[in-house]
Amino acid sequence: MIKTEALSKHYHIGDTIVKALDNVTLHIPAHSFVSIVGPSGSGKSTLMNLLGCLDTPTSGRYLLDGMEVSNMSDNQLAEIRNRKIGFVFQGFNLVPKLTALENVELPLIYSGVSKKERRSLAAEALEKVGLTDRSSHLPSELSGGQQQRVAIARALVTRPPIILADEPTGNLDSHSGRDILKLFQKLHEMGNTIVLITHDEYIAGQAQRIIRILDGQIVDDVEVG
Amino acid sequence: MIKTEALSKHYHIGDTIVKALDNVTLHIPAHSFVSIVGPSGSGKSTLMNLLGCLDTPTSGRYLLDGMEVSNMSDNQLAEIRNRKIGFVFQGFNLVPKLTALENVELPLIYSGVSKKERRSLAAEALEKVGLTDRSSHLPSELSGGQQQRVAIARALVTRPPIILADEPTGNLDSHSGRDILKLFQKLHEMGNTIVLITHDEYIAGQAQRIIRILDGQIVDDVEVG
Ligand SMILES: Nc1ncnc2c1ncn2[C@@H]1O[C@H](COP(=O)(O)OP(=O)(O)OP(=O)(O)O)[C@@H](O)[C@H]1O
Ligand SMILES: Nc1ncnc2c1ncn2[C@@H]1O[C@H](COP(=O)(O)OP(=O)(O)OP(=O)(O)O)[C@@H](O)[C@H]1O
Ligand SMILES: [Mg+2]
Ligand SMILES: [Mg+2]
Repeated sequence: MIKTEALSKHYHIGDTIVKALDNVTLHIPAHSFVSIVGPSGSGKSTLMNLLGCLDTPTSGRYLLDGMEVSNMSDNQLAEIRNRKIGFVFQGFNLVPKLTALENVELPLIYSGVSKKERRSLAAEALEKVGLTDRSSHLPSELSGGQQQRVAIARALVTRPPIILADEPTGNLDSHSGRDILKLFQKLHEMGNTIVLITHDEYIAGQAQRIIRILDGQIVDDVEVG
Repeated sequence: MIKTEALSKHYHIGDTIVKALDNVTLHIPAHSFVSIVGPSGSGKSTLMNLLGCLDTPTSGRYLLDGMEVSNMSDNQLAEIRNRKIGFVFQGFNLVPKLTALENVELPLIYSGVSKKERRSLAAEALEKVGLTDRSSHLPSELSGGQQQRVAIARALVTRPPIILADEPTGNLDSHSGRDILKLFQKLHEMGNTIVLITHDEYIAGQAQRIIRILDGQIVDDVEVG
């Protein structure tokens, strides 16, 4: 399902080259539950952005369901992101002018679902993250952890086959964090592929497999679950 | 140093009233190291914003160093924020167009320090959070945890007597998180007052005192250190 070959991402700042990702070769089969761990600045979000087709590599290949992503048009990439991938961003990326409910509805707009059905699915997703009574709040009227949970609900509302979650519990108390983990585990049991970046050792250990990144490279890859 | 009496903050959303903070009476003496814990949405950031003079209460009083904050003019409030309080925001609030170094310099601009001295103090603060080689990066060119560390460096650069830190390690691996904790502990030994909101049980336990918040109210307040 997810296959990278010597994937690299370099940035140029002045005369320096920052090797955010350096020759990463990785295979994540469908229906896996994988944690990605590593120090701050080690390349985890960079990897996720490439896997989520939100960014293009400097070199190397990325094959998603057997198709070479670098060969795709912008339209094809947008369609893949909408149909195949749910993304929880480290910085949430909620739309400031939309309420929590409207933010969660957004991915459904592309899927041709009726407005009534959209509202109902979005309400259900918000309920799963414990935010029913915050549906009409704007992001600025929500706590940090509530914004994070809206971002999670939005990533899950279309039940996409692949869920990429970048530090989904960083702003949550451990109780709320474990509720979110149970959500991901349930989706995994129902067949979704989950790739979860986390700094939380407990949450990382609940996956089937832990991939460790350091200075843009994979340094460890172990089956645990 | 910090004294609140029946401090409340209510929001109106449609017909509902959200009691973000509800009758909080609190005394934090100078030179304390206090953790504030509680579930997502319980009122921690709301309390911090009031203590940091970034917001005004719906009712109740806040006395900072014996002075009633609600009686102050905007100019007086701005001066207090610049001279007395260093703030690490849950959402970082870095200036997008400024480099890491320039962001950290910002609080020094008000303090009448020369440009050369500003650069040197800001560089020193960035070094303390391990980001010397990211000084010229813009926030968008930094990882989530690196942005968080720039926000921490900025809060500390003027050595303000009171440091309010809202989830300063939420995006950091445990190693980086403990480096940040040591930073705060060192400042505390040097006489600063530290108020730290955290979801991390280990970090919370390293303070002298843990205040627990639930549904906008203080439900527990224990000396631990
Ligand atoms: N502008 C606003 N309008 C309405 N409700 C608000 C507003 N700002 C915050 N709230 C509500 O007030 C409550 C407390 O928010 P606060 O940000 O203080 O929580 P918190 O304890 O910091 O949570 P977290 O751990 O998730 O950061 C939340 O339930 C939130 O939805
Ligand atoms: N646009 C950019 N230009 C230059 N360097 C960048 C850019 N974006 C990211 N970097 C650098 O690439 C490295 C990897 O960043 P990335 O965001 O992937 O780290 P991360 O593992 O997600 O870290 P964190 O745990 O702090 O979120 C970092 O050192 C960062 O400074
Ligand atoms: Mg990251
Ligand atoms: Mg908060």
